Amino acid sequence: AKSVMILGMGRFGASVAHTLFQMGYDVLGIDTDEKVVQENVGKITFSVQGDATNESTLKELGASNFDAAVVAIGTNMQASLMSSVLLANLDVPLIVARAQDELQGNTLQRMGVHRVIYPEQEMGEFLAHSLLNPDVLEYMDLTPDYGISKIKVPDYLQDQSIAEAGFTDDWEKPGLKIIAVKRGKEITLLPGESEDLRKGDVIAVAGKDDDLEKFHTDHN
Amino acid sequence: AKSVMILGMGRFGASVAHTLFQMGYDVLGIDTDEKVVQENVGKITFSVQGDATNESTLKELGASNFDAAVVAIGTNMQASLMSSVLLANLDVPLIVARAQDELQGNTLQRMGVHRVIYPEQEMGEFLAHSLLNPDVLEYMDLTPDYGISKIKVPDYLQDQSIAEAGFTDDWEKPGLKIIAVKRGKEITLLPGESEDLRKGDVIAVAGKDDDLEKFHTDHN
Ligand SMILES: Nc1ncnc2c1ncn2[C@@H]1O[C@H](COP(=O)(O)OP(=O)(O)OP(=O)(O)O)[C@@H](O)[C@H]1O
Ligand SMILES: Nc1ncnc2c1ncn2[C@@H]1O[C@H](COP(=O)(O)OP(=O)(O)OP(=O)(O)O)[C@@H](O)[C@H]1O
Repeated sequence: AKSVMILGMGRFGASVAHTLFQMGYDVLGIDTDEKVVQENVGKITFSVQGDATNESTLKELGASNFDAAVVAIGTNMQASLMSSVLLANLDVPLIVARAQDELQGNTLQRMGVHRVIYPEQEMGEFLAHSLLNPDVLEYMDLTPDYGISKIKVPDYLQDQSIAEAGFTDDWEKPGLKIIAVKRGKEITLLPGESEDLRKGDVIAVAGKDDDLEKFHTDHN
Repeated sequence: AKSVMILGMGRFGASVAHTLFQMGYDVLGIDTDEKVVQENVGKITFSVQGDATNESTLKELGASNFDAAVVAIGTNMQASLMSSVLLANLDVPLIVARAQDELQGNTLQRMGVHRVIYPEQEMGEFLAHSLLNPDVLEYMDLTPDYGISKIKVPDYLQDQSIAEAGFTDDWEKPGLKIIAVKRGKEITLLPGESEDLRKGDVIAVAGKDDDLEKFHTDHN
């Protein structure tokens, strides 16, 4: 199984770590804070106390043998830079680091970080797209005006057919096209538009941003 | 045009604000920090200095007339709670707040916040899904092990058919099912699997996380 080291187990680092572990990866998390280390025992493969800026610590933990490392230290820019440089020197094949701003991000990339993440900025953009479309739980753009949306079916649409609710199963027609309906843990792919929706259903649809906007205004 | 008030113009708040402004919304950002306020002049409709926990400030700014408000204060939980309660009392129709953890999030919801965002945690999950799958530009989960992925077609797969590249157009069969191909600004929905992919194509597919993982390992 692939192995990933997470340096800094704050909210971002821990979330990456836990998700990877649940996906079947071997995950080692390192943090200076004893409380944080303890909290993560059992939630990942190994939860270790240590300083990510300490070269011998990283060597002893076998950093060179990992498939990837994520530098998830946010506030301490110096620590983030130092750990990234150490990982680069240890030839870790994929180094991802979070950054607070583009200046830090560019600096990290020059130091050998392969990919920079801006969690707060990226979530901000994402929220903006789904803000006034609260039924839109998630949105993935394909072009600037076309995308795939994950919509929580509003309660009052329950027991209506997919067509009555405003979606189509005909991909040649305009409008929001239904890709899948998730009910509990079950997924139904490309359902017919005469099928009913139930309370709590979550649907994935493909369509123009304008049609998504219209769906929202029609229903609000 | 719809109007949104952003309380706290840190990296998350400013990102929501700038994106909304670029999307055509009227955006008012409020922050206690003069430097932050100045930085945002011209980037949003109005950039104002003030304390989001001050009821008369929110009243004077016409908070009740906004379509939505985003409480983007992260570290100061008390300020985040107070502003949220004030907005709820002013009957703002949509209040979104960020939270550091579920305890804070649940508390905010009880106080009238309609939607809670966990930027760090949500970006962490998102990164985990695309970490060792660099071709996966974005991922939207439908269930814990099934989702929709936006994949950048690796160069060496160009001029191969969709089927040769490892995707299917048969939604009854197992495997990654092709929803759409984006080429330049054009979108082709539910293409046939004998159609060729070209350099630079971006595709949206639906499938099990395991199949996505397998696609990646087959190609790396
Ligand atoms: N040199 C270091 N070595 C190991 N862990 C560190 C080091 N410096 C900070 N950390 C840990 O990294 C984690 C994230 O710290 P940070 O100061 O970035 O908090 P944060 O920005 O609030 O993080 P998040 O937004 O992910 O919650 C903390 O748990 C902290 O103990
Ligand atoms: N009571 C308040 N009224 C208005 N603005 C505030 C108030 N409290 C904090 N802010 C502002 O909110 C912004 C975000 O502050 P915060 O302490 O949450 O930083 P942060 O967690 O690093 O934010 P981000 O992660 O979005 O960069 C800051 O610019 C700060 O000045």
